[in-house]
Parts: sequence; structure tokens; C-alpha cells
Amino acid sequence: MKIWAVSNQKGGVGKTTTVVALGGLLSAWGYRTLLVDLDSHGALTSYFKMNPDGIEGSVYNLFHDASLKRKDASLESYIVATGIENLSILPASTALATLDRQVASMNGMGLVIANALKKIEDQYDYVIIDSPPVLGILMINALAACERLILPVLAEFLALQGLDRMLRTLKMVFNAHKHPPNYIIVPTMFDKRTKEAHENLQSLNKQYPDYMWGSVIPIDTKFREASRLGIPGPLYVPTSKASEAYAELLEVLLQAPRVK
Amino acid sequence: MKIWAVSNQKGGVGKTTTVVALGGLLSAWGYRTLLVDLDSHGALTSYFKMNPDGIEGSVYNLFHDASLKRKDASLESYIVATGIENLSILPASTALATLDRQVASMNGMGLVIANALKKIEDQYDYVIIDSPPVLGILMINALAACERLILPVLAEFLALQGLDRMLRTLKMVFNAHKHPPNYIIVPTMFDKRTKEAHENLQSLNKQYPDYMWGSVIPIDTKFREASRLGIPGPLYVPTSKASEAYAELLEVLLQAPRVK
Ligand SMILES: Nc1ncnc2c1ncn2[C@@H]1O[C@H](COP(=O)(O)OP(=O)(O)OP(=O)(O)O)[C@@H](O)[C@H]1O
Ligand SMILES: Nc1ncnc2c1ncn2[C@@H]1O[C@H](COP(=O)(O)OP(=O)(O)OP(=O)(O)O)[C@@H](O)[C@H]1O
Ligand SMILES: [Mg+2]
Ligand SMILES: [Mg+2]
Repeated sequence: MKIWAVSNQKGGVGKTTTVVALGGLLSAWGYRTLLVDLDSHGALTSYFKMNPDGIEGSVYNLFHDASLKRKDASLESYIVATGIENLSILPASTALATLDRQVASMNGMGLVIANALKKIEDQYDYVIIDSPPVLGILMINALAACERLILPVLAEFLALQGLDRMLRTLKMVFNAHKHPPNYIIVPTMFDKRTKEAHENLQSLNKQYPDYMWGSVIPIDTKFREASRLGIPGPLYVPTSKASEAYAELLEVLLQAPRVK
Repeated sequence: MKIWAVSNQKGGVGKTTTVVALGGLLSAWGYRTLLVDLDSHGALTSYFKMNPDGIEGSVYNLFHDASLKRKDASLESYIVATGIENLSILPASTALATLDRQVASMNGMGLVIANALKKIEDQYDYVIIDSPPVLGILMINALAACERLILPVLAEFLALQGLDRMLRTLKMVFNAHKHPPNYIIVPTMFDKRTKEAHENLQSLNKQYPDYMWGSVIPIDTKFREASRLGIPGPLYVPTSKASEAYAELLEVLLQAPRVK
């Protein structure tokens, strides 16, 4: 089982959309796939028509079980089907918003997700984690659990500022461990009609030559429609440019060597 | 002095851009304006070419002073000029990301910003607060300090989910007090060419008839250029549709009665 996280402290860069797109393609290509929603906002959970406000079992329970040091706690009882073959989800609950305050000391609570996922190693081929747009206990869990990190970025000034910060955070969080996860920078919602976007893309390629994916995910308003219908973009409009770009990205991700 | 907050737990909806646009217009119209950056990401601080990673005095110091119960702590020493007449900023520091963990118990720490701003009542006409895209101590401070709340929203499915949640959060946070702040919903980055956007706008107007501003801020790629140059959008392209829309919004905000 391989664990990927999709993360960026900058908001609205296409994290949730990327998790759903890659998850939808993996499941269509026959891989048993689990999506994990670590955002207290619950956008991934809402995408699949579940309500993070009223949910019974969620990621929150895992942290609750861990804080009570319950050994028998089991991830499996909180996993829900999405209605799409080979695709399941561990939903978020809005109660997660209180987590940072409850878990004032970090001891061991940074590894709750990593430890829980070990118990289902033989049931899934890929796990993709959606992160919140802020550095806190949930993002730390996503970074600590994954072996590969996907960083969606908008080719816009305000979003590029956020990328610098995200990469510094990565160095900060991983100082203690030897290997930070292998990361890849994926420009999303790329608007090829504007000079601004091309200039920002060039400066990204110059600043991070070793980490850029090498292509972009174009803007596609059908992906917004897809989110309303609860269908992964590539399954809704398989031949659109954005879907083909996500498929290209997935081929690159599947071939690269494991790092951890 | 009037205090406004711009907030939404959904990321990337144009909060920072809205704070800068309204701040730029207020200062150009002759009002003494202070912008406050409560986002540990520091996008507002970076917008004005300051580095939230290495900053000496910032919002963080206010919380630090408050936790030591220092009475002499003064907001004024942390305020910085933006280079634009009538426009100053209280910057953020990335150290704010650790705040939620440090302030495990909320007693009184929800009013740090509200109390600090009282000390400069006579120096500014308007204060606009930029919030982070997550519910935590910083957003609570923004909501507790403001008398009017501006909610930027994208007319897209995933972003509408976030609005519901934001409004429920508002009710939750304000249960204890009598009056939540007066709020207005402002659709941003509206793309009039897509059916999806118009349908979502209609459902917004149907769901929140009393809180919708009544117009939209259109997409304008010049606003992205403006953010790279560190100039408020309406001062960079004053006759663009987005700038005119922000001016219309500001006229509405200036006329409505105070609520607190
Ligand atoms: N390729 C695309 N083309 C057009 N719209 C897109 C594309 N990718 C994402 N979007 C839209 O952009 C908005 C932001 O995307 P999304 O919610 O996935 O970002 P996020 O990074 O997860 O946000 P948050 O920081 O709030 O978690 C959504 O409304 C989504 O539908
Ligand atoms: N009217 C507009 N037209 C075009 N682009 C815009 C407009 N308003 C904002 N943007 C761009 O959209 C992106 C998101 O805006 P912004 O950073 O202000 O959102 P935010 O809600 O503050 O995000 P975060 O949740 O990360 O704090 C930025 O790159 C900004 O330049
Ligand atoms: Mg998301
Ligand atoms: Mg912002």
C-alpha cells in the first residue's frame, strides 16, 4: 500500500479536486483506493454527498481513540463506500476544528493517521490524504503518514508566496526525521490565455527545477460541475484536457520509485 | 473607528484580495485605514512586500503580551506603513501557526485583538481584518472584534458548502454574546461566461436573500498582476469592472448602520 498526501497551506489551489481526480482515476484503473479527509471543513466528505457536521464515525474518532490510548480502535469501522467501485473514503467531521486546542502537546498525536493506516496495509493499493489549508496537527499527520507529497499550486503571485512557506514548513516538520516525503509541484487551474500565468510558471520552473511535474492542469469549468454532481472530474468528462492532464500526472506518480 | 472582518473558512475565495481592495479604496477616499493580518500564512503581509517569516513586531507579539498579562503592551509599536497614504498594516508572523496549540484554553484569548484595537480608536477611521481559512483562535478574534463581517464566496459548489459551514460557525461562536456581527455575502471572481456560475448565484440568492450584497465582483486577471506589484487592485486598474464593483460594494458598506 502506498500513501500520498495532497497539501498546501495556501487555500483554494485545488487540493480536494486533485485528491478526487487522482482517486477516481486510480479506482477506474483497477487499484483499490482509499481517500482520507483531514480537513475539518470536510470538502472531500461533502464531495461524496456526506455531511461532515452530522457524521457518526470519522477521522475525529481516530484521534479520540488515540487520546484514550485504546488499542482496539479500528479504522475499518469508520470507512465508508463512495458508490464508485474500488473507491472508499474515511470522512472528516467538523469536530476536527477543535483538535488543535485539545491536543496542546504534540507527543505522539502527530502519528495517529500513520499508525491507523498500518492496520489496513493489505486492503488498499493506494491511500490519498486531503489536507486542510493550515499548519496544524492534521497537516502534520498528513505529512508524517505519506511517502509522497503532491503540492497543487496556482500560477499566481499570492499562491506562490504560499508555496515558499509550505516548503519551509516541510523542512521544519521533517528536521527530526531523516527523510521528508518526496514531493512534486503541480500547477492547477492554469489559464493559458494570461501572460501573468505563463510568467509565474516560468519563475516556478526556475525556482524549483527538480520538483516541478513538467506540465499543468488546465482550467476546466466542467470540473466544477462534476463537484456538484459528486463525480470525480476525470470520470465525468474523461476526454477533457484537465482529465487527460490528471491521467498524465498519475502515470508519472505511479512510475516514480518509493522514497520512504 | 469602525472594524470590519473579511472571513470564510473556505480557502482561496478572495479574502486577502478583498481586504486590500477595500483598504486601498478607503485610503484613496481619505479615510485613515488600518489593515490587520490574522492569517499565519501572512498573505496580506506579503502583499505589501514584508516577509512574515522574519518579522520583528507583529500580531503574534500582541498574543504573547496578552498571555504574560502585560498591561503596557501597545499595538502602535507593531503597526507599519504600507507606502500608501492613509493606509497602514499590522502584519502577521508565521509564528502565529503555533498559537492554537499554545492557547489551549480559550479564556480571554478570544478578545486580544478586540481589546488591542480599543487603544487606537482615535487614530483610524476604519480597520479591516484578514482572516485565515480555518476556525481557530485567530478567526474567533476576528469575529469577536468586528462589527461587520464580509463573506467572500466563489459561486462554485465546493465553495458553497463552505459558506453553509461558515454561517453555522458564526451561530456557534456567537451563542454566548447577544449580537453576531452584521454580515454581507460577496460573490467574487465571478465568471459570467459559465452556466454553472449563474446557477450557483441563483441558489445563493434564494438561500440567503437578506444577506447577499446584490451584485458580484467579476474575474479580472489584472488583480493578480496588482498583487505581484503590491498595489491594491482598484488603485492599479481604477476603471476595470472589478475595481468599479469593489467601489460599489464600499459605498454600500459605508452607508449601512452600525450594528454592535
Ligand atoms: N482544473 C480546474 N478547473 C476549474 N476549476 C477548478 C479546477 N480545479 C479545481 N477547481 C475549482 O476551484 C475551487 C477550489 O478547488 P478546491 O476546493 O479543490 O481547492 P482546495 O485547495 O481544496 O481548497 P481549500 O484550501 O479550501 O481546501 C473549487 O470550486 C473547484 O471546483
Ligand atoms: N476578482 C479577481 N479576479 C481574478 N483573480 C482574483 C480576483 N480576486 C482574487 N483573485 C486571485 O485569486 C487568488 C485567491 O485570492 P486570495 O488569496 O485573495 O484568497 P483568500 O481567500 O485570501 O485565500 P486564503 O484562503 O489562502 O487566505 C489570488 O491569487 C488572487 O490574486
Ligand atoms: Mg480542500
Ligand atoms: Mg488570504
